[in-house]
This record gives sequence, C-alpha cells and structure tokens, in this order.
Amino acid sequence: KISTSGIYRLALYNRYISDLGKDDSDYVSSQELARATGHTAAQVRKDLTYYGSLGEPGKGYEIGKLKTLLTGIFNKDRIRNIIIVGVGNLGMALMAYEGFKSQQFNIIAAFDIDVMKIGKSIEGVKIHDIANMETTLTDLNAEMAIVSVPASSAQEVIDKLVSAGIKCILNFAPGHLNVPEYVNIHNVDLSIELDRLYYLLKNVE
Amino acid sequence: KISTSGIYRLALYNRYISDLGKDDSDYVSSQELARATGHTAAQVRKDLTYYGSLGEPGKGYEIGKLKTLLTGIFNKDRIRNIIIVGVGNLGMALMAYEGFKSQQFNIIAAFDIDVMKIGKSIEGVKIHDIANMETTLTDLNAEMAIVSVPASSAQEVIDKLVSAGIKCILNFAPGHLNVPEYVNIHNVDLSIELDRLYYLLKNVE
Ligand SMILES: NC(=O)c1ccc[n+]([C@@H]2O[C@H](COP(=O)([O-])OP(=O)(O)OC[C@H]3O[C@@H](n4cnc5c(N)ncnc54)[C@H](O)[C@@H]3O)[C@@H](O)[C@H]2O)c1
Ligand SMILES: NC(=O)c1ccc[n+]([C@@H]2O[C@H](COP(=O)([O-])OP(=O)(O)OC[C@H]3O[C@@H](n4cnc5c(N)ncnc54)[C@H](O)[C@@H]3O)[C@@H](O)[C@H]2O)c1
Repeated sequence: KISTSGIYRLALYNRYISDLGKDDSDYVSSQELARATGHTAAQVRKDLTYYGSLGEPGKGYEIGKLKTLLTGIFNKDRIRNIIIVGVGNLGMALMAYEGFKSQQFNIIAAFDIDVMKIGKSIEGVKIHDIANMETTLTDLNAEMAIVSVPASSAQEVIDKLVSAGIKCILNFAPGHLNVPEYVNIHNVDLSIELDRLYYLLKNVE
Repeated sequence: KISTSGIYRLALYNRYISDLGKDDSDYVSSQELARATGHTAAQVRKDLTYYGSLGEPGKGYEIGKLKTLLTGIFNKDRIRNIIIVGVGNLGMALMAYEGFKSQQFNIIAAFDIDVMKIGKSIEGVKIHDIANMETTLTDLNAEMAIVSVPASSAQEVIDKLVSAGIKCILNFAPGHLNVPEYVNIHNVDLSIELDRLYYLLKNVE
C-alpha cells in the first residue's frame, strides 16, 4: 500500500493533467509534473512506476494512459455523495465550488442549526435541520461529510456524523477532534499553506 | 535545502504540537507525530534529524525543544502581513478565520470590485477598490496575497499583484494561472483533500 503522502502526490498529478487541456495523445514529462506539484522528478517517476506506468525515454508519459491509470486509483468512474454541515461563509463557498462537481463529488444535502437557513436551498441543495440529521441520513447514500461549523460545535457535530455511519470527514474547524479508530478524519488548516509559502519567500530573500 | 513536501510535513508537525495543549516539558513520540500527520515514524525521525533534533530513546521529543526548532524554521517570531483579493463567501470565511491570527498572519487589507462592498470593513479590515490596489499597496508592507475571486478574473488579478511587487500568492480560483519564475504561487484545491479521504474509504471497504 502507498503512503498517504504518496496518495496526495498522485492526486496532485491527477489534477494537473486534467487541468492541462492537452490531447490524450500528447506527452507530459516527469520534470513538468514535478515542477507543477513541488516534488522532484525522481519522486514522480518512482510514484508512477509503483503503479506500473513507465514513461518513454525522452518523451515522458502519454496523457491518455496516465489519465486511465489515475482514474482507476481514485475511482472517478462513479459519483460520490457528500454532505456538508454548517452553511456559513465557508460552507456556502464550498457548496458553490465547481471543483467538487468536476471531480465527481456531489453535495446531496446540507445541515445547519440556524432557523433562518433551514428549509432554504443553495445551488439546488436543501438545508436540513441538524436535529434531524440521523433520520435524514438513513434515506440518503452519503459516504463523506464536510464540517464547516464553529470550533465550539465541532466535536458534537462530528459525534453525530459518526453515529449516523459516516466514516470519512473533511473538517475545517480548528482544534483537536476525537474520532474512533475506524473513522478517517482529515483536518484542513489553510494557515499551513501560508507557512509553506512563507518559507519559500524567506529562502529567496 | 529541504523539499517542499518536507516543508509541508514540518508545518504539519508544528501545527500538531501547538494544538496539543501539553507542557513544554512533556514528550511526543515520532509514532504520535506520524499518526497525526499521515506519514511514517521513520519519515518523522528523518525530518527532525535533518534539522538537528534528536529524540530521546523510549521518550521521544521534548515539546519545548521542538517548538523552538520549528518556530525558527517558520520564522514565527514576527508577524507577516497579508492581503486578500475577493471578499465573497470564501474571502469572508478566510478573513474571519482565527487560525491565521494565531499563526502570526495579519490580514491588513482586502480588495474587491463590487461597489456594494468597497469602503466597508470586515473584522476591522477595510475593503479597498481593486482599481487602486497598486497605489494602496505602496503604503502597506504586504508580503503575501490570498486570491479568492472567480476563475474568470483570476489571471488579471494575479497579474496586478505581481506588478505591485507581491511574490507569494495563495490562490483558490480554479484553472492554470501563469506567474513569472520568481513568484511563488500555491494553488489550493480542496477537492484533492476529498480524493485522499475517498481513497482511504475505498481501502477499508
Ligand atoms: N481550516 C481553515 O483553514 C479555515 C478557514 C476558514 C474558516 N475555518 C473554520 O470554518 C468554520 C466555519 O467558518 P465560517 O466563517 O463559515 O463561520 P460562520 O459562522 O460563517 O458559519 C458557521 C455555520 O455553522 C452553523 N452552525 C453552528 N453550530 C452548528 C451546529 N451545532 N450544527 C450545525 N450547524 C451549526 C451556523 O449556523 C453557521 O451557518 C469555523 O470553525 C472556522 O474557524 C477554517
Ligand atoms: N480551491 C478550492 O478548494 C475552492 C473552494 C471554494 C471556492 N473556491 C473558489 O474561490 C473563488 C471564490 O469563491 P466564492 O464562493 O467566495 O465566490 P463569490 O462569488 O462569493 O466571491 C467572489 C468575490 O470576488 C469579487 N471579484 C470578482 N471579480 C473581481 C476582481 N476582478 N477583482 C477583485 N474582486 C473581484 C466579487 O465581487 C466577490 O466579492 C472562486 O473562484 C471559487 O471557485 C475554491
């Protein structure tokens, strides 16, 4: 099995070639993939060889073949249903984000505690009352959840999601949140992205 | 020099120990850091040894010493000024995000094109007219910019930032954007975070 950072790199290569807008019969080099994702060309070659994809010397990797390989790994051949909890500023931006749809993620329901929001729809997705989440989820086939509520409600919301059978959570609320061993939670902290940039800035000064 | 993915790992260790809420005299093991960041304990040890930090056998790393080491790398001893362009749903969520302040990032100004927003303030930060950005920036000491405008305006906004002297850009708008060689642009695509999670879900089924 490949490490989670290996998966992250493959997801970056996948995104880069799907945004590239070149023909399937065109080629992309390991150097180009390395430059686009901030890794080394040797790491790119190692990752792709692990999955059986061998570049052609002097030419690189055929884009069509890479797409088939990467689609297989990330199982993009079917749509994945996600729910979102907390429809504030961040939640609204995520519901409107085209990048989810284009990557076959389908937001099928949203939940909030604010009576002014419950019952409304955003981008065609209905906002339900968090109090009814467990029963609402039994009728839906949701596989993953995005949590964008304030830090003060995050643990309680995550506990509800886990008891409703959600096993994958993308969490934006700050702080250390507890989940059982069998649940995958991934905490996004955008200030880390700024740290990386800042380090690069410092190095060029 | 360490690779950008190495920097990313260090930023993750740094965030984990600052959220941990333990005393500086406590210890953290390489296994714990590995579990929290999705890498291997061997990779954690390799990263920290590279920077001269040696754990104590059986005990791990002293948290106080690790904090000093990581603060030095990410230069947290001074506040870094950032600007934000595009104060829509995502921009507002980023302006309100406590995580930036706690990591010594200070949003000093915002820019937008919408006359209904220009002149207002969010969390004490004034929204300026993008048309005056170059002159407004000459009075400010901004080092980095966050771009959260629609894809259709992103390239034009990034060109303006580069000509105003900004060398580090955290971009959320989708698509392939061009910057000169000396500018560091980092594109955030949250659907990649979902890809990683989905792969983990698939593997446990
Ligand atoms: N990780 C990052 O990089 C990052 C960036 C920006 C914001 N954030 C975080 O994302 C979260 C949301 O930020 P925002 O700016 O959208 O906040 P917001 O206040 O605009 O929105 C929060 C929403 O959650 C709802 N809510 C509150 N308690 C709830 C509960 N128990 N159940 C269901 N819904 C509930 C509110 O009604 C509101 O609609 C915050 O925790 C913030 O710190 C993180
Ligand atoms: N990368 C990700 O994971 C992710 C997630 C969510 C949203 N997004 C992206 O972030 C961007 C913002 O999303 P949103 O939901 O906040 O959109 P929004 O429409 O709510 O906000 C866009 C803001 O940009 C302003 N704007 C438009 N053109 C401008 C220009 N030329 N100069 C300055 N300001 C300008 C608008 O007035 C508005 O305030 C979009 O490109 C969206 O695709 C990315």
